[in-house]
Amino acid sequence: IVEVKGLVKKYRVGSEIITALNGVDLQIEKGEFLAIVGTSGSGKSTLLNMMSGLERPTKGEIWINNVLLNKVKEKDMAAFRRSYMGFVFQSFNLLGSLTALENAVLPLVLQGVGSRERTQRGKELLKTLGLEKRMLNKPNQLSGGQQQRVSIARALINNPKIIFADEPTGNLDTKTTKEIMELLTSTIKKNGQTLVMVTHDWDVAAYADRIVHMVDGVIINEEKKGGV
Amino acid sequence: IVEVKGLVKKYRVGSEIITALNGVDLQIEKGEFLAIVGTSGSGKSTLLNMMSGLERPTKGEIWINNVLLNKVKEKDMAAFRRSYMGFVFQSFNLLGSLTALENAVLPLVLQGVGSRERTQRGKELLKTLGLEKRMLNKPNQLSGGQQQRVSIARALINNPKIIFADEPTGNLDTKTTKEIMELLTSTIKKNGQTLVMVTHDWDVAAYADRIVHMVDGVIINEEKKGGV
Ligand SMILES: Nc1ncnc2c1ncn2[C@@H]1O[C@H](COP(=O)(O)OP(=O)(O)OP(=O)(O)O)[C@@H](O)[C@H]1O
Ligand SMILES: Nc1ncnc2c1ncn2[C@@H]1O[C@H](COP(=O)(O)OP(=O)(O)OP(=O)(O)O)[C@@H](O)[C@H]1O
Ligand SMILES: [Mg+2]
Ligand SMILES: [Mg+2]
Repeated sequence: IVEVKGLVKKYRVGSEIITALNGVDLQIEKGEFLAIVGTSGSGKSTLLNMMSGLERPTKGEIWINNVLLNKVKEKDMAAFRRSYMGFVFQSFNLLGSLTALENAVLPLVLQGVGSRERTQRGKELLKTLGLEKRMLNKPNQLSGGQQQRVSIARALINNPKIIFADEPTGNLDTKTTKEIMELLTSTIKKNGQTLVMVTHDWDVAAYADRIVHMVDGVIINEEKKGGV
Repeated sequence: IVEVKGLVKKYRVGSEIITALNGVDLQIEKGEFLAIVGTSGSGKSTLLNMMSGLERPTKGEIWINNVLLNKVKEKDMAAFRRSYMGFVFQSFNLLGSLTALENAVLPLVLQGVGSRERTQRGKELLKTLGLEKRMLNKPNQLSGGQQQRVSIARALINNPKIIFADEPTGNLDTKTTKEIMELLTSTIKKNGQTLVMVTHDWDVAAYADRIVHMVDGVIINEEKKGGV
């Protein structure tokens, strides 16, 4: 459902050129849970941003569900993403003036879902994430891990075909992480959703069907579940 | 060097009262490395904010180096903190318009240190954190883990007596985490600095002299190094 070919991404900083991705090829099956691991600065977030159309590559192709992302115009990109994808960002990106519940149901607002249904679905999902008593809190009234769970709720609420998650458990303790991973894996298996997750936590990567390792902008290794 | 007695913190959200800290007593020795662990929402960041004077308690006393923080006036608080403390925040809090180097040396600017010395000390510290090639990048040109390392540099640059670190390795891979923890522990041992660190990572907590566990706003358990 996702394919990248020969992906290169360079940034200019002053007079320097930084190569964030140096030729990445990757194929992800529908319904697969893929974990991406690697050292800080190795290009994981950049790869995720390419696959989700949040940024354009310098070279290479990105295919989502047989659509060539490179050809999708900027004005159509947001709508394309909303119809297919959910995101958990490495730095949450919640709206400070909205409550946890309002933040979680934002994708449904953008899809024109009615207020009553939004509230019901939002409450249900936040409850499974342990946030039942924090729904009316604003982000600055939430702990770091609670904010992270709100951003997870927002990524899941519209049952997207592909979920891109950038370190979604970095601010969670071991017990909460386990609860979230159980919830995530059972949800995506039940709905046939695809999950692409960047993580630094090997216990989290262990839930995946496949793990790819990145170093200096390339994929150097791959492990399948049940493999060595 | 740090003591809290009977610490209570409540927040009002709409018509509800949330109790973030429900009676905390804690004594931290000079030169000690204390780790604080606990579930998401258990009150760790709130406790850190109380100890560092970033927020006022509802009840209870906070003593820093024999100064009763409750009695320090708001207008004097910032100067008091600058002279004693360094912080790594759970959400980095870097200034977006400044480079990594400028962000790292900000405490020195506020202390009136000259430009040449600031640049030299900043470069040296960023180099030990593996950011030698990223010093002129702005935060939005850095990976999550690189931003986290800049905020660690900022906390260390003025050799503060007490370092408060809220999940400083959450965005770092295992190898980088190990390098940071080796650097941190050797630095504080050499300089006789006190380190109070919130973490969800048990491998990180293992570096500490003592670990306290929090649940629902209270400390429920304590372990000393070499203990069971
Ligand atoms: N400004 C605030 N207003 C209302 N409630 C708050 C506020 N700050 C914190 N809280 C609540 O206090 C509790 C403790 O928050 P705190 O940030 O200390 O947790 P934490 O242990 O650091 O969690 P995490 O591991 O997720 O970072 C949480 O339930 C949170 O919702
Ligand atoms: N907008 C940008 N401008 C310049 N350089 C950038 C930009 N975004 C990322 N980089 C650089 O590209 C490299 C890869 O960044 P990326 O965010 O993908 O790393 P990462 O693997 O997600 O790291 P982390 O684990 O620390 O989050 C880094 O060295 C970073 O400095
Ligand atoms: Mg990243
Ligand atoms: Mg916290």
